[in-house]
Amino acid sequence: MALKIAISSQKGGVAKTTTSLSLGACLAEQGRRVLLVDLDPQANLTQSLGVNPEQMRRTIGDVLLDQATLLSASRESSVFNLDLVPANAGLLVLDKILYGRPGYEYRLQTQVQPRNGEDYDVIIFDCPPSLGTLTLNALTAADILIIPVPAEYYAVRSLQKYLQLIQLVHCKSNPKLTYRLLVTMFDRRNRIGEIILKQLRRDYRNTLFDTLIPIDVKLRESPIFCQPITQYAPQTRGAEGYRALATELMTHG
Amino acid sequence: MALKIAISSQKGGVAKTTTSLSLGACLAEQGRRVLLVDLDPQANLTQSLGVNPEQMRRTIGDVLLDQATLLSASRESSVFNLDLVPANAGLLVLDKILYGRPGYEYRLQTQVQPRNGEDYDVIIFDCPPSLGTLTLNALTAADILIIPVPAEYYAVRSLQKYLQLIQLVHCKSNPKLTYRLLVTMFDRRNRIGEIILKQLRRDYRNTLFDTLIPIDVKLRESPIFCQPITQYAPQTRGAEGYRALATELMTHG
Ligand SMILES: Nc1ncnc2c1ncn2[C@@H]1O[C@H](COP(=O)(O)OP(=O)(O)OP(=O)(O)O)[C@@H](O)[C@H]1O
Ligand SMILES: Nc1ncnc2c1ncn2[C@@H]1O[C@H](COP(=O)(O)OP(=O)(O)OP(=O)(O)O)[C@@H](O)[C@H]1O
Ligand SMILES: [Mg+2]
Ligand SMILES: [Mg+2]
Repeated sequence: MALKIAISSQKGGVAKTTTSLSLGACLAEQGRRVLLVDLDPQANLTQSLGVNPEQMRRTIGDVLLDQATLLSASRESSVFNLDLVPANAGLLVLDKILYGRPGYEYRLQTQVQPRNGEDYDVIIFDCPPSLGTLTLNALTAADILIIPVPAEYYAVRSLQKYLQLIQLVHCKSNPKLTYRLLVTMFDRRNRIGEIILKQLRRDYRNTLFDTLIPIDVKLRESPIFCQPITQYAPQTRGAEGYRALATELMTHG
Repeated sequence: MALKIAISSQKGGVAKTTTSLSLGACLAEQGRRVLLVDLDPQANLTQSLGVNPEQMRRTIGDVLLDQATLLSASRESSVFNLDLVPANAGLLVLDKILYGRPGYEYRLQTQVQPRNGEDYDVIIFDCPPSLGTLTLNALTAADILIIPVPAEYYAVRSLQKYLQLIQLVHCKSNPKLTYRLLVTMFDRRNRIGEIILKQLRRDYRNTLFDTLIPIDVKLRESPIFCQPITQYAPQTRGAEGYRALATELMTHG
């Protein structure tokens, strides 16, 4: 059975897409077969692997409408062991269509049932910065939720409310869902960041990953060259950070 | 008649809230009566003025459900000439309820009709990072849309598609809407940022503001102290940047 990971946060720009791509690439580098699923209408994850969302034959939208299986919509990327199910702007309309249909939140879960599980070791869902039907599908299908949290005021303030909403999903549609917090874009030179980190370690001691992802301009540059950090700048702090995350995740879960 | 400004982008973390607060505070400093309207369920703008979203009697949600007028939901902030209509997490549910009701996108526009116009010179709508009913209400009610764009790959890639969607709003529900692009969080030391800025100036010459908002750690810190940048660190590059924006906006529009 594949390990299914959702990367989600209501707060925007916290490194959901960067984490999906980088963690996926590090797991693939360690020999695991990884499937990335882009659930964001902006299709940033799709773009970061050099795929043009406008030219897609099949996307995750077709899978959610039961017009294609996850496997048939997946395609190989430029990275060995790393496949992608792309997204495009059509997901915006789908978000509206799905809402209100009975059991809409179980569509993705049904698609990742054991049949697909044999093909991949890990499946990663990159979510948009909202709590609509697309994110709800990912939270219902996932085994574990990773919430990226930069050490900045707005992201930390949004966290409490967001965790209450996750609790609802846990009770209603996915009782097995566990979650972990990941500090991203951490800048050691920033004294306020250090204070916020101490506060996060105090308030969320049991759910915070030990691994911190440092701020690294190479992570910002790598999508321009359509390469994950493991190929674009494999010796940088960003690449090391995500390698450490991949190891921590697969040993302690 | 008040000038109505929507601050919106589908991309997350581009400084929508920071721009709403800072631009609003600079316009208030210049003697204009400003109303900030928080349309994001995360309520970051509300929090940044020291207001607790959990304790709100009236929010923008009540206004959109026609249970309160904009004026009755507005409250004074700690800044002279700067009022706020707060938000809370209840907006998440409202987003779903409104969708599908005929004419739902005109609710905010009806509320900001001339009657409220006499009380304020400028009304600023801070939007969530999505294109749901809340953002659509702001785009329909606004005279001008300001799209914050950091000079980074994902935000620039998302722009084209976003502008196509804005065109749809322009044709369907608000023909008078004009838009401008604002470069935010600009870091002169970053060579890729300079290249992207040149590209933006080439592709969007007529809509880009001349004013650039520089990266400034004081902008990141100010919400922790519940103060806009004009009070927290009035002499910094961030404060100067937003003052220049306020002047450029009110002289050239
Ligand atoms: N560790 C890091 N160091 C430096 N820059 C980073 C880091 N992580 C992410 N970034 C940059 O920060 C910006 C936001 O990241 P990203 O787009 O991955 O966030 P997101 O949460 O997916 O955004 P959205 O809410 O729009 O989906 C991007 O320009 C990205 O390259
Ligand atoms: N010019 C700047 N210099 C430094 N930091 C900035 C600047 N502008 C914004 N920030 C910081 O960047 C982060 C994102 O900004 P902000 O929350 O305003 O973006 P947003 O677009 O409103 O996000 P969301 O999509 O979640 O609504 C915040 O921590 C903010 O303090
Ligand atoms: Mg993203
Ligand atoms: Mg915001």
